Amino acid sequence: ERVMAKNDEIAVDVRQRLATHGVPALNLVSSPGSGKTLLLERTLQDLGDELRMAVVTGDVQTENDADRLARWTDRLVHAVVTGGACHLDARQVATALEALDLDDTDLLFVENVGNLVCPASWDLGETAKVVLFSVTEGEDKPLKYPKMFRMARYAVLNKVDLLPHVPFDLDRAVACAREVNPELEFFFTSALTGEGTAAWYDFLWSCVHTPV
Amino acid sequence: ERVMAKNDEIAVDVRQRLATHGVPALNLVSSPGSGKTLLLERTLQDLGDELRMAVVTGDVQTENDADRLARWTDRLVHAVVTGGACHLDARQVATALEALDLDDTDLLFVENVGNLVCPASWDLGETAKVVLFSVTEGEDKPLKYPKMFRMARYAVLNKVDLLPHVPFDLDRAVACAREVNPELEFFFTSALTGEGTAAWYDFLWSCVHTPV
Ligand SMILES: Nc1nc2c(ncn2[C@@H]2O[C@H](COP(=O)(O)OP(=O)(O)OP(=O)(O)O)[C@@H](O)[C@H]2O)c(=O)[nH]1
Ligand SMILES: Nc1nc2c(ncn2[C@@H]2O[C@H](COP(=O)(O)OP(=O)(O)OP(=O)(O)O)[C@@H](O)[C@H]2O)c(=O)[nH]1
Ligand SMILES: [Mg+2]
Ligand SMILES: [Mg+2]
Repeated sequence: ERVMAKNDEIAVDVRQRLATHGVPALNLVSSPGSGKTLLLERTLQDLGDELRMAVVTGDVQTENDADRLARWTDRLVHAVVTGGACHLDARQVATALEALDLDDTDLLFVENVGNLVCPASWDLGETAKVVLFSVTEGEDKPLKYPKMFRMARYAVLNKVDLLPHVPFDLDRAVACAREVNPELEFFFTSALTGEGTAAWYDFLWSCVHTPV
Repeated sequence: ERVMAKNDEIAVDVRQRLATHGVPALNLVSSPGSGKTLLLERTLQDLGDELRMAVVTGDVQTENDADRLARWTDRLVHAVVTGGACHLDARQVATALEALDLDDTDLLFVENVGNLVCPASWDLGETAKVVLFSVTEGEDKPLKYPKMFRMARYAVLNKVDLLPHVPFDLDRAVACAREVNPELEFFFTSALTGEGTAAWYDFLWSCVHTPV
């Protein structure tokens, strides 16, 4: 489709600009409510003094997520309100980059619209997609929404603090994901309690020091 | 768009056929993993002897949900695998109806693809949309994904068994939903424990006895 082709052209340009400045970009995707914003809140809170992070948020309506994140950082949090579209596109990210000083940024996060289907098809010029899913959503999401898990390089299984209270089989969930994408690298977190975030932070540092 | 207009034409036809046979149809929509299938499993288990229910499931990939539901009923569970589309459409439902004996059916459920955005725009010929959301997804989903809550007539706030374990303010969630759609009628359930399903069942019976 012509729209997608145009998007991919812009994504190449975005990726170029980020690479020129050595700024890796992670595109966080998930179902609505899996914990993208809470994980980013905690990440900004814990790493904000050492790591220069910028965020672009995407939502169909409201700037709620950008407002939540802005509480934890003096740096730019750029809200994109799509007004209806179920995904962010590369043009929106390119526009957001205009407002950003890439020479003063170590890492860019893009929090995409909560949707396990459409954002899988839209390249934003990111370094990698990080798919979050939570222990409250069931083990079979990777099988039912395979494209997103295939397009992602990293997976965060979040809300592990709820494991004692839900009939969720962690090994089965990982196996379902590996069936779709054997390369997927996993993190197991609770954005609420902070459990498992050390490995996530190590990963973010590794993105910054060596090209992902 | 021409595709939508064509869809709406077919939806009118579906609604006509269902009305002729006096079969109400509920279109269940939600984020992935909110509990649509588990609620339907329990509904089929508890009411299946008295109420003649048929189900059409929609998924991007797999027939997992149809298989889960088929365990609880001898009646038809028709699986639609969209192969990529992020929503069901009226043509798919019209086709599923071909396989159904509407004179031997009291109530039709359509379990839509897990997605809080796109299915809001596609009329399937249903009597009403029922939007599920769960206490683990945050209170603000109605504000962030307003169209779905506006298009729905009923809302099921599910997973209430997890309330003691999550920072979720039920009153705020209901207020957010009413801000978007003051007419929304609420049910509060746990599809896992069965809590709150009595009111849901009363509602289903009311659909069958009086035109919704
Ligand atoms: N128990 C628990 N709750 C969590 C965790 N992470 C997020 N939550 C809760 O889950 C709800 C949704 O979290 P958000 O961070 O808003 O989710 P999101 O993915 O950003 O949602 P969208 O932007 O709408 O797609 C909130 O009520 C959070 O408090 C976790 O690790 N454990
Ligand atoms: N604790 C708790 N877990 C629930 C409840 N309802 C569903 N679950 C769990 O939530 C997960 C997802 O439930 P499903 O019924 O598959 O959700 P769904 O909405 O049909 O998911 P999709 O079809 O992928 O959109 C499963 O692990 C269920 O066991 C509930 O009321 N309480
Ligand atoms: Mg968010
Ligand atoms: Mg389901």
